[in-house]
Amino acid sequence: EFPDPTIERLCCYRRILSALLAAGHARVYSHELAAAQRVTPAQVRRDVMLIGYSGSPVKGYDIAGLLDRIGEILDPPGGVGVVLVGVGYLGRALLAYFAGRKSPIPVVAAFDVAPETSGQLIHGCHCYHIDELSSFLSRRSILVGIVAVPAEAAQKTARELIDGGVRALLNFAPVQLDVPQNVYVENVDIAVSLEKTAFFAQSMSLE
Amino acid sequence: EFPDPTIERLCCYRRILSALLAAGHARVYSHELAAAQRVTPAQVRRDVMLIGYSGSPVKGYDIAGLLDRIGEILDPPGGVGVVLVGVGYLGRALLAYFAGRKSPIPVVAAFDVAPETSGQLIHGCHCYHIDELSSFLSRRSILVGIVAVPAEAAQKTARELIDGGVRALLNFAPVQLDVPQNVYVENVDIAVSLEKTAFFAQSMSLE
Ligand SMILES: NC(=O)c1ccc[n+]([C@@H]2O[C@H](COP(=O)([O-])OP(=O)(O)OC[C@H]3O[C@@H](n4cnc5c(N)ncnc54)[C@H](O)[C@@H]3O)[C@@H](O)[C@H]2O)c1
Ligand SMILES: NC(=O)c1ccc[n+]([C@@H]2O[C@H](COP(=O)([O-])OP(=O)(O)OC[C@H]3O[C@@H](n4cnc5c(N)ncnc54)[C@H](O)[C@@H]3O)[C@@H](O)[C@H]2O)c1
Repeated sequence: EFPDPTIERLCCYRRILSALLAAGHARVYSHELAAAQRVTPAQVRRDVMLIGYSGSPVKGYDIAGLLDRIGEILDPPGGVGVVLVGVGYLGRALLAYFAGRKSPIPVVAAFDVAPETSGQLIHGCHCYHIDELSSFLSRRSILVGIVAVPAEAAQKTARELIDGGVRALLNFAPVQLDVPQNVYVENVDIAVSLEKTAFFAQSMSLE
Repeated sequence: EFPDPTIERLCCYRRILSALLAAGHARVYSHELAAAQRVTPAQVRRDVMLIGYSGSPVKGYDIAGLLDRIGEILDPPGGVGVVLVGVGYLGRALLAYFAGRKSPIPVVAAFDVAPETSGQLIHGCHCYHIDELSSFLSRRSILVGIVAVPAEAAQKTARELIDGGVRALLNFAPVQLDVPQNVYVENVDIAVSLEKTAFFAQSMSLE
């Protein structure tokens, strides 16, 4: 299969390609994709070859064709089904963002412990009380759970999602989740992005 | 200097090392750091050697010493000064998160166009009206700006931050910002993390 960093690059290429297509471009060169993504043109060409697509050195890649090919690799045929747990500031920002971007992987339901959240429709997503999570998971085939609850509730949330059949977690809570071997965990930490940005701010300003 | 991916790994190592220290550990082996970060133990050893630190194959690395060394590399001596523009759902989630994590790089001020936000103290951060941004930047040495405004306001926000001396942007708005050569832009896109997670959910569930 494909290693983790290659999948991440393919997801990033797809965002850039969609933006170019929306802006009316039909073709793109490997060096253009590379510049927007901070990788080398050779890395782009290797990735595109790996997924069995080809372009021409003179005319570049056909954007729509490359997008279709990346979609075949990234988007599972039946869809994966995603639920969000924790509809606070972060949860609401994510629901608004995914709805606005028409993400290829919509969030089908959201869960929260706060009684006033259940029954609401937030950016097109039905919100339920957390007590309804396991029965929801038993009725639907959900493979991905987004964990956007406070740190102390995160492990229990992860356990309930996994017991309901979820096989991958997108985790924002600042804890290391304890999960079985066959469950993938993607930890997002915006503090890391901030620290990286601060480092380059310093080295840019010294130039 | 250090390449982009190395800096990102050092930031990630620092989060893991801080968590281990807080949990009462004094030493760590390269394979333990590697496992938490999905890199190889050899990559960890190469990174640690690159920053001029050493441990012992028998006892591992001293966590406090390694943290100090990473801090010397990552944290600029005088601090960089960070401001946030856009105090909506995402902005508030970030202010709460950075305050809770006692991030080594605190957000010193936040700005928004909504009149009711100015004058507030949110998670210890003073909020001002956006009209006060340029005068604030002229009085303080701020090198980093976080862009958490809607897409249509992002380019203007970036322009104002850069005119005020900011040299690096942490951008959440779904637009490609047009900036001069000497400004670093880190684009965060959680939709990419979700798509990557969904891909691995599918391949995990096939096993
Ligand atoms: N990793 C990052 O970069 C990053 C960035 C921002 C926030 N965060 C983290 O994301 C989480 C959410 O942040 P926020 O600002 O939205 O917090 P918040 O307090 O606004 O939202 C948390 C929500 O979770 C709900 N909740 C609490 N316990 C629950 C449970 N057991 N089951 C279901 N729902 C429950 C609450 O009712 C609330 O709506 C926190 O853990 C925070 O540390 C991480
Ligand atoms: N990249 C990602 O993964 C990701 C995730 C979530 C949200 N987002 C993006 O982050 C941004 C904020 O999202 P949100 O959910 O917090 O939206 P929001 O509407 O809740 O917040 C936006 C805030 O910006 C303020 N604002 C608008 N124009 C402004 C201006 N010219 N100057 C200063 N402030 C201004 C508004 O008053 C509001 O408080 C959006 O662009 C959204 O698309 C990105």
